[in-house]
Amino acid sequence: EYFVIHALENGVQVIGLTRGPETRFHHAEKLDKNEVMVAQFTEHTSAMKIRGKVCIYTKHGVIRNTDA
Amino acid sequence: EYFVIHALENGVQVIGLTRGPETRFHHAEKLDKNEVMVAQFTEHTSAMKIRGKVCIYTKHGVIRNTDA
Amino acid sequence: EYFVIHALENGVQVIGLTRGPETRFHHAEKLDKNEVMVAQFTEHTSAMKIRGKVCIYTKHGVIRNTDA
Amino acid sequence: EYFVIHALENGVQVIGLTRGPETRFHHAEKLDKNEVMVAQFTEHTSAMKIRGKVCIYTKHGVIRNTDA
Amino acid sequence: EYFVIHALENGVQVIGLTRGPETRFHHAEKLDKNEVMVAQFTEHTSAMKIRGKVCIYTKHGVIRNTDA
Amino acid sequence: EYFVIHALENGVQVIGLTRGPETRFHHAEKLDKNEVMVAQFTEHTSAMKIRGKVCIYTKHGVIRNTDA
Amino acid sequence: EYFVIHALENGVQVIGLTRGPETRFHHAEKLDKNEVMVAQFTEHTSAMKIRGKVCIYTKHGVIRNTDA
Amino acid sequence: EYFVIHALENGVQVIGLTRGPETRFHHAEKLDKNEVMVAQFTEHTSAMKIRGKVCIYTKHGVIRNTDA
Amino acid sequence: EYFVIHALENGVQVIGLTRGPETRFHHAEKLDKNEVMVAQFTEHTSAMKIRGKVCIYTKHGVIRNTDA
Amino acid sequence: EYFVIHALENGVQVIGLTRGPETRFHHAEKLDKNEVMVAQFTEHTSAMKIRGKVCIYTKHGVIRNTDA
Amino acid sequence: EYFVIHALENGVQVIGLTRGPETRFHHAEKLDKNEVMVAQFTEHTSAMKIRGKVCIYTKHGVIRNTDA
Ligand SMILES: N[C@@H](Cc1c[nH]c2ccccc12)C(=O)O
Ligand SMILES: N[C@@H](Cc1c[nH]c2ccccc12)C(=O)O
Ligand SMILES: N[C@@H](Cc1c[nH]c2ccccc12)C(=O)O
Ligand SMILES: N[C@@H](Cc1c[nH]c2ccccc12)C(=O)O
Ligand SMILES: N[C@@H](Cc1c[nH]c2ccccc12)C(=O)O
Ligand SMILES: N[C@@H](Cc1c[nH]c2ccccc12)C(=O)O
Ligand SMILES: N[C@@H](Cc1c[nH]c2ccccc12)C(=O)O
Ligand SMILES: N[C@@H](Cc1c[nH]c2ccccc12)C(=O)O
Ligand SMILES: N[C@@H](Cc1c[nH]c2ccccc12)C(=O)O
Ligand SMILES: N[C@@H](Cc1c[nH]c2ccccc12)C(=O)O
Ligand SMILES: N[C@@H](Cc1c[nH]c2ccccc12)C(=O)O
Repeated sequence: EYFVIHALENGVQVIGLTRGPETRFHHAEKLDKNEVMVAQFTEHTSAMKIRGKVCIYTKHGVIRNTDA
Repeated sequence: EYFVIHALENGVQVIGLTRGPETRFHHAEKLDKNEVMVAQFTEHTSAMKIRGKVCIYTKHGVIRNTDA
Repeated sequence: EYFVIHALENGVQVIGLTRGPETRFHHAEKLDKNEVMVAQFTEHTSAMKIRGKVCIYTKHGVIRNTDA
Repeated sequence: EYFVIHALENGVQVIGLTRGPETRFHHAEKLDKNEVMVAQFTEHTSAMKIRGKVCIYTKHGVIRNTDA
Repeated sequence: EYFVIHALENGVQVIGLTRGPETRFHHAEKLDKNEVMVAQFTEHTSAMKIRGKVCIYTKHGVIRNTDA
Repeated sequence: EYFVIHALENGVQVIGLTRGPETRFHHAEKLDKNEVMVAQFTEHTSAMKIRGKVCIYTKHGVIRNTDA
Repeated sequence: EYFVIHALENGVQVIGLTRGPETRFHHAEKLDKNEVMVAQFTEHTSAMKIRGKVCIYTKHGVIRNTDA
Repeated sequence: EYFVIHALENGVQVIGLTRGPETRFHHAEKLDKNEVMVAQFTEHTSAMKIRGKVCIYTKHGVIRNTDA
Repeated sequence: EYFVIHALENGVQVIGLTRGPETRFHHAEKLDKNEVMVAQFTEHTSAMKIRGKVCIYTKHGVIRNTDA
Repeated sequence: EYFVIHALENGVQVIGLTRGPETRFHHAEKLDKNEVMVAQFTEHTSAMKIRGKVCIYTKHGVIRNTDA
Repeated sequence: EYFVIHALENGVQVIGLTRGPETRFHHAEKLDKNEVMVAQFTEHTSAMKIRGKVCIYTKHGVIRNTDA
């Protein structure tokens, strides 16, 4: 499973949360406007948190977090 | 299996419930407005509880919990 | 397999029934209005019982138990 | 495989039949009106019998047993 | 694989035929009108025979045996 | 894989052919009008032959053998 | 994988060809008009040849060999 | 994987090419007009060549080789 | 995975490229007009090259190489 | 899982991020205008970052990063 | 997984990039106009780069790199 994050502004962060009994941040990838990140779930990443204005493409649809 | 939680207000909580014979909270991730969390079921998490105003994207559809 | 339970009133209960030769309640998670629970079938849970006014999203469709 | 049983009256019964060379009842779960049960086939349950007015959601469609 | 049998009259029988080199009846479950049985193929059941007026929901469609 | 045979007259036969280097009849199940048989391929049955007026529901469609 | 052969005339033959380095006929099943045969590929059968007027139901569609 | 070859004239040939480092013909099955062959890929056959006027039913569609 | 090559002229070539660290031609099958080849990827073939006028049927659609 | 990156300008970069507890760049492939890269997730690559004007074809849709 | 590359001009190159911790070119297959290459991902190839005017058929759609 992977999904695609398209940064719509500078300073977007894609944060990986650790898999396992504890949940903490193991990595925060910074994206500038129009950079695109494609990320999988992995042995080390079982959840992610995304900060900043983005457009996310997932199997459950396309999500723009400023639409709400 | 994963799904996507888009926080529509500050103070949203995504709570992980333990897998196994007992069911208790092992982690509560706080989300600010417009932050997005993508979460899997895992070896440690077999149920989740979500508090606060959200829009959840799952394989069974898109759920806004203030629509009811 | 997971499904999503959106509580439409306070005091909703999502009850886990034990897997195995015996069938008894091992956990009852209480939900307040608008709280959302996402639950899997697991090694310990092979059936669930839901009490109170809810909207349930499953692979077989969306079920509002007050529609009947 | 699971399916969903929505009780439309009090006194509904969801009966589990044993897997194996013999077929007998191992459990009968009683449901009140509007209670919902979600049940899997399991190592111990290879058939089920449902008594009372229900609406059942399965992969083969939605079945109301009073429609006939 | 499972399918659903909705009895449309009293005295319906769902008969399990044995898996293996021999084919004989190992169980006949009687259903009253509006009772519903959900049955899997199993290690012991590789064919079934249904007597009486029913509506059967299978992956190949819905079959009413009085329609013919 | 299973399919469903709905007998449209008395005296219908569903014949199981043996799996293996030889092909012979190992069982012939007789069906009366409106009886329904649901049959799998198995370790012992790799082909079947059907005699008499039937309606067969398979993954390749519904077949009435008197339509030709 | 299985498919269904509906004989449209007497004297139809469904011939099994051997699996393996050699290809020869191991069985020819004769069908009378309106008899139906359902046949799998197996450890011993990796190809089949059909003679006579038939209607064949396969995952690639329904084939009447007299339509050409 | 299998596909279906319907011969539209006499003298059609379905040729099996060997699997492995070498590629040569291991079998040529001759078909008369309206004969139908259903063939799998196997441990010995990883490609096929078809000569003569045919209609071939595959998962990528129906191919008549005289249509070009 | 297989696909189908329908030669639209004489002298068509379907060339198998070796699997492994090196990439060279291991076989070139010549096709006359209207001959059809059905070819799999195999332990020895991880890419193919096709020369001449053809119509190719693949899971990604039908490709006529003279259409461009 | 793979996806396709079509460079719409010179100087596009497709960056592979390492799989494992650490996340760093292991490779940056430069693409000139109209060059196309097809890339998988692998044992060494569990996320990618794309810089420059592109059109990306993924299972979640087609993404042009200048559309925002 | 495979995809199809139809060269729309002479001098097209389909370049295989090595799988593993390092990423370098292990093979460049040259295609003349209207030649077609069908290529898989393999143990040795986890990414590809395509130069020149092509039409590529993938599971994510058909890509003409001159359309941009
Ligand atoms: N460490 C947690 C991370 C996690 C995954 N899904 C979650 C849902 C809620 C809270 C935490 C999580 C785990 O692997 O299970
Ligand atoms: N500890 C429980 C958590 C759980 C999953 N699904 C549930 C449904 C109802 C109640 C509890 C649960 C388990 O792993 O089984
Ligand atoms: N203990 C039972 C629970 C159960 C699952 N499905 C059921 C259906 C009917 C009654 C009980 C059940 C079992 O694991 O099999
Ligand atoms: N004990 C039986 C229960 C059963 C499953 N499917 C059936 C169909 C008909 C009769 C009985 C059954 C078995 O495991 O096989
Ligand atoms: N004992 C048989 C039962 C059976 C399954 N499918 C059939 C079709 C025809 C006749 C008998 C059967 C078997 O396991 O194979
Ligand atoms: N004994 C044969 C039965 C069979 C299956 N498919 C067939 C097709 C044609 C003739 C015979 C068969 C076998 O197992 O292979
Ligand atoms: N004996 C051959 C039969 C066969 C299967 N598919 C074919 C296609 C062409 C010719 C022969 C065959 C084999 O198992 O491979
Ligand atoms: N012997 C070859 C046959 C083959 C399959 N696909 C091909 C494509 C082109 C040329 C030959 C082939 C192999 O098993 O790989
Ligand atoms: N020998 C190569 C053949 C190959 C497959 N796909 C390719 C793409 C580009 C270049 C070569 C190839 C391999 O097995 O990997
Ligand atoms: N090294 C990380 C890379 C990664 C994958 N998905 C991510 C999401 C967020 C941040 C980092 C990542 C891992 O394998 O898990
Ligand atoms: N050697 C790399 C090749 C690669 C695959 N996907 C990539 C994405 C970006 C950069 C390099 C790659 C690997 O196997 O992982």
